[in-house]
Amino acid sequence: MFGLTIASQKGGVGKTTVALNLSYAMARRGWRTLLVDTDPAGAIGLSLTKKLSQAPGLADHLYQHTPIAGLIVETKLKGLGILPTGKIPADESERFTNGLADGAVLKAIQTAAQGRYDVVVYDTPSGFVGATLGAMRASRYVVSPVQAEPIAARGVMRIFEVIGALRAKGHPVELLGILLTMLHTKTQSSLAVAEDLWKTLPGNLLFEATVPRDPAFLEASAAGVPVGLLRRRPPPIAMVFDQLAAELEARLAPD
Amino acid sequence: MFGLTIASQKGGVGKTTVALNLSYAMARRGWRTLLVDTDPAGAIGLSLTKKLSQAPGLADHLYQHTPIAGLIVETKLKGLGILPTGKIPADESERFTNGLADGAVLKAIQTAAQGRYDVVVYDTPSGFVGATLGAMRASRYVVSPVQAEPIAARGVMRIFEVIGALRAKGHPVELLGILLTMLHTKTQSSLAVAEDLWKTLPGNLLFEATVPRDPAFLEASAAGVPVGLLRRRPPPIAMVFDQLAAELEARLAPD
Ligand SMILES: Nc1ncnc2c1ncn2[C@@H]1O[C@H](COP(=O)(O)OP(=O)(O)OP(=O)(O)O)[C@@H](O)[C@H]1O
Ligand SMILES: Nc1ncnc2c1ncn2[C@@H]1O[C@H](COP(=O)(O)OP(=O)(O)OP(=O)(O)O)[C@@H](O)[C@H]1O
Ligand SMILES: [Mg+2]
Ligand SMILES: [Mg+2]
Repeated sequence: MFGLTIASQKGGVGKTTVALNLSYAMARRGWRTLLVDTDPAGAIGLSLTKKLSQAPGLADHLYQHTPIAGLIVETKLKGLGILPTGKIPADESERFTNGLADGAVLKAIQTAAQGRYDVVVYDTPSGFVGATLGAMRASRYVVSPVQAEPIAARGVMRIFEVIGALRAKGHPVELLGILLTMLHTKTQSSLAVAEDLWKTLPGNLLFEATVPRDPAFLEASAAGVPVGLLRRRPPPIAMVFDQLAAELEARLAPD
Repeated sequence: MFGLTIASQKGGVGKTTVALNLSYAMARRGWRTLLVDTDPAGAIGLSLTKKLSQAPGLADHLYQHTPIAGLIVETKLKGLGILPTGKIPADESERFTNGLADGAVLKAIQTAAQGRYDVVVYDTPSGFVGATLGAMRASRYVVSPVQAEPIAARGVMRIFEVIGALRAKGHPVELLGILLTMLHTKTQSSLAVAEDLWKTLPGNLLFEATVPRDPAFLEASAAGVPVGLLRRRPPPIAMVFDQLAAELEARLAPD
């Protein structure tokens, strides 16, 4: 059992999209995967069904001590479970994310899920504060999406500073890799960002798998499914997450 | 003098892009505008020049009590000043944003800028926590960008909850309008989101001005300029912010 956090300081880079589609791909490869939503916006629910958006979740455990096991939602795919946020009024965001910041509750989820799941994937809100720091404190690994656009790429080194600071305080978290997302090869300034990252980042840090900008993601969130379930025969973009899951597996330290 | 916050719970919806380009358009229309970056990622600096990214700023005022007036950077455009974040190590994000959360420091900026500026525009990190709540507490108005994509649009009502809660606690902040961004008319699921918002949101809430998805924004951030300065003759997309500034003006309450 290990924790894997999807995190970036920059917003809108594809954290939730990667968390959902990677979890789906890992479950298809045989990892019993629990996807946990730590973003008070409830983004995993917003990407899937209204029913999931309104289901009880992490907030019910945090405030009413509802046991974790009873809050996990089984999906159509055997081996993929989801722990949604539960209903959080917008003006309660601060209380929710501060309640997760030290990582204790998020770590306890791994203990509660022991034996039933092999990996817990945490989706997080953007920024290195609150729940995102908590998820990193509770995790063995971090995957950080970087959007292939100038503003996001200029901030890519920040993930090293945060992980370095957490390790200095005794949290054994490590960066499993940086994932290039929303690469738009027909837009010169997006391609130039990618070329620059391919040139400057050390080989073992950037995943080979790259997520291109693709309207299928909007269709998938409109339909409330991972992109692998968008059509009877999955679109090519879904294979990127199978590739990512395989690459990620090869990078895991032997237990 | 009034404060205007650009805020959304969802990340990557165009807050920084709108804050920068709207401030530029307002200054061109004669509003002496001070753009303040409250995002510990330093996104305004990342959108413009490396020099601005490394300049002292709000963090120096917060920690070393450097007077605000000396930290304001004059731009090429007379009437547009910028207060950058200053250098904030990634693992200091929490301290920075918590230091701004009550709104006192951000409100004091308006007092310091009185007489020299007419409006202070606050760019904020995503999520209704920390600095973003502080900026709303210090502002008279909020403009909330909503990305024309399913996940962002599903969370659009959250801004009403947060503003309602702040008003209930005595902060006279009001929503000036919701701005549709990244509308991609050639992608059905983006167009469907826009049509749905145009149908469901009350007329006076959604600005007429809409920001389409346009690669010019990536070129502009690669070049480190507002989109209005990208070429000798500004691209058509720049006029959207002139339209927005004019619409916004019409919605301001008489002083
Ligand atoms: N590769 C892609 N191509 C096109 N659209 C994408 C891609 N990945 C994600 N999207 C869309 O871009 C938007 C942002 O993605 P997402 O919400 O996953 O980012 P995030 O980092 O989780 O954002 P936040 O900071 O709000 O948590 C969503 O509308 C999503 O559907
Ligand atoms: N209308 C647009 N069309 C295409 N790209 C855009 C548009 N507006 C912004 N962008 C680009 O999309 C990305 C996200 O925009 P921006 O950084 O302004 O969003 P944000 O809401 O400030 O994000 P964050 O949550 O990180 O603060 C940036 O790379 C920006 O250059
Ligand atoms: Mg997200
Ligand atoms: Mg921003």
